[in-house]
Amino acid sequence: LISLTGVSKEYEMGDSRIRALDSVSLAIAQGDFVSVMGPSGSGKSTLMNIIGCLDTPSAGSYRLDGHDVSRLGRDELARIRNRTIGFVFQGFNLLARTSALENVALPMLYSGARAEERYARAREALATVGLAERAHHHPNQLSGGQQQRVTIARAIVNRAPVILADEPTGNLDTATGIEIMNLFVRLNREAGITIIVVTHEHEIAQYGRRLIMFRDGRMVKDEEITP
Amino acid sequence: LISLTGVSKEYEMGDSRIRALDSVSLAIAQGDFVSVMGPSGSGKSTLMNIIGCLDTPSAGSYRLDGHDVSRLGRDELARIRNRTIGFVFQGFNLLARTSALENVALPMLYSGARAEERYARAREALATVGLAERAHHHPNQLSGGQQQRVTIARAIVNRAPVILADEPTGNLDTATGIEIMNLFVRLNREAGITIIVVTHEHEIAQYGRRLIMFRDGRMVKDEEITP
Ligand SMILES: Nc1ncnc2c1ncn2[C@@H]1O[C@H](COP(=O)(O)OP(=O)(O)OP(=O)(O)O)[C@@H](O)[C@H]1O
Ligand SMILES: Nc1ncnc2c1ncn2[C@@H]1O[C@H](COP(=O)(O)OP(=O)(O)OP(=O)(O)O)[C@@H](O)[C@H]1O
Ligand SMILES: [Mg+2]
Ligand SMILES: [Mg+2]
Repeated sequence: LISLTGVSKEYEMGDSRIRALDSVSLAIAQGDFVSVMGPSGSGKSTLMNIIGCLDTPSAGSYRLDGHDVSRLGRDELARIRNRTIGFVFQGFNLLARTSALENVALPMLYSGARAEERYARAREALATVGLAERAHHHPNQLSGGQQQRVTIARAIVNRAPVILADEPTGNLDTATGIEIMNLFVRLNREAGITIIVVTHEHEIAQYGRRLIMFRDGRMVKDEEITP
Repeated sequence: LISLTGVSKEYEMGDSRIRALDSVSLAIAQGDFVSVMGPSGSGKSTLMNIIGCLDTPSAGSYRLDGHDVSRLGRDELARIRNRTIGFVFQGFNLLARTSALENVALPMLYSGARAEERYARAREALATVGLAERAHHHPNQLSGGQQQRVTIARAIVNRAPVILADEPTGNLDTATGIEIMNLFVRLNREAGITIIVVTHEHEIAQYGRRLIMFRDGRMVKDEEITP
């Protein structure tokens, strides 16, 4: 489903070159549940942005669902990304001037669903993350953890086959974090959704079946998680 | 130093009323190291915003360093806040179009220090959080954990006597999080700086000497942390 071969990402900053990803090769099958860990700045979000078609590699190739992503035109890439991937961003990325409900409903705009269905499903997703009575709040009227949960609701509402979650529990208390990870386990087990979670907490990584470690842009470990 | 008496904070949303803080009374002395925990939405950030003079209570009173904060004019409040409080925000709050160095130097603009000294101290603060070679990056050229560390550097650069840190390790790997908490311990022990840390991680809360628990806007526990 997801196949990276020799993927690198570099940035030029004046006369220095920063290697955010260094020749990463990685294959993830439909239905996998992968945890990604590594120090701050080791390339995890960069990896997620490339897998999520939000960024392009400097070198190497990326195939998503059989398509060579670098060969796709912008519109086709947007369509494939929108129907294939639900993204929980590290920084939330909510629209500031619209309500939680509108933010969660947004990914369905391209799906052709009618307004009643979009809002019904957005409400359902908000209820799933415990925010039914915050539907009409704007992001600045929500706590940090509530904003993070709106981001999670938005990522699941389209029932996309792949969920990329970049530190989904970083702003959540332990109990709420466990609820979210159990939600991901349910989606993986019952709907066969592929889950990739970036986390720096070992207890959260344990929900996955496979652990990938990054350091300085390189993948340094890829092993099964034994319970 | 910090004295809250019967502090409440309410928001009106249409025909419902949300009680973010419910009659909180709390006294914190200079040199204290306090950890604050509680579920998502329980009022922790609201408390920090009131202590940090970024928000006003709906009821009750708040005295900071002997001043009744509600009696201060806007300019005087800004001056007292700027010299008394270093704030690590839950959402980072960095200026997007300026470098890490400029962001860290910002609180010193009001202190009257000359440019060379402001930039020397900003570089020093960045080095303290391990970001010396990211000084000229803008926030969108930094990882989540790097942005969080720039926020921390900005909070310590003025050597303010109070540091309010709202989930300062939420985006940091375990090793980096420990470095940051050890930095706070040093500042508390060697410079007598008062530290208040909001966290949802028990291991992080253990660095404090006093634990305060919130639930539904109320303080439900206030006890010593025994090692
Ligand atoms: N401007 C606002 N208007 C309405 N409700 C608000 C507003 N700001 C905050 N709230 C509500 O106040 C409550 C407390 O929010 P607060 O940000 O203090 O929680 P918190 O304990 O910091 O949570 P977290 O751990 O998720 O960061 C939440 O239920 C939130 O929805
Ligand atoms: N636009 C950019 N220009 C220059 N350097 C960048 C840019 N974006 C990211 N970087 C650098 O690339 C490296 C990897 O960043 P990335 O965000 O992938 O790390 P991360 O593993 O997600 O870290 P964290 O755990 O702190 O979120 C970092 O050192 C960062 O400074
Ligand atoms: Mg990241
Ligand atoms: Mg908060």
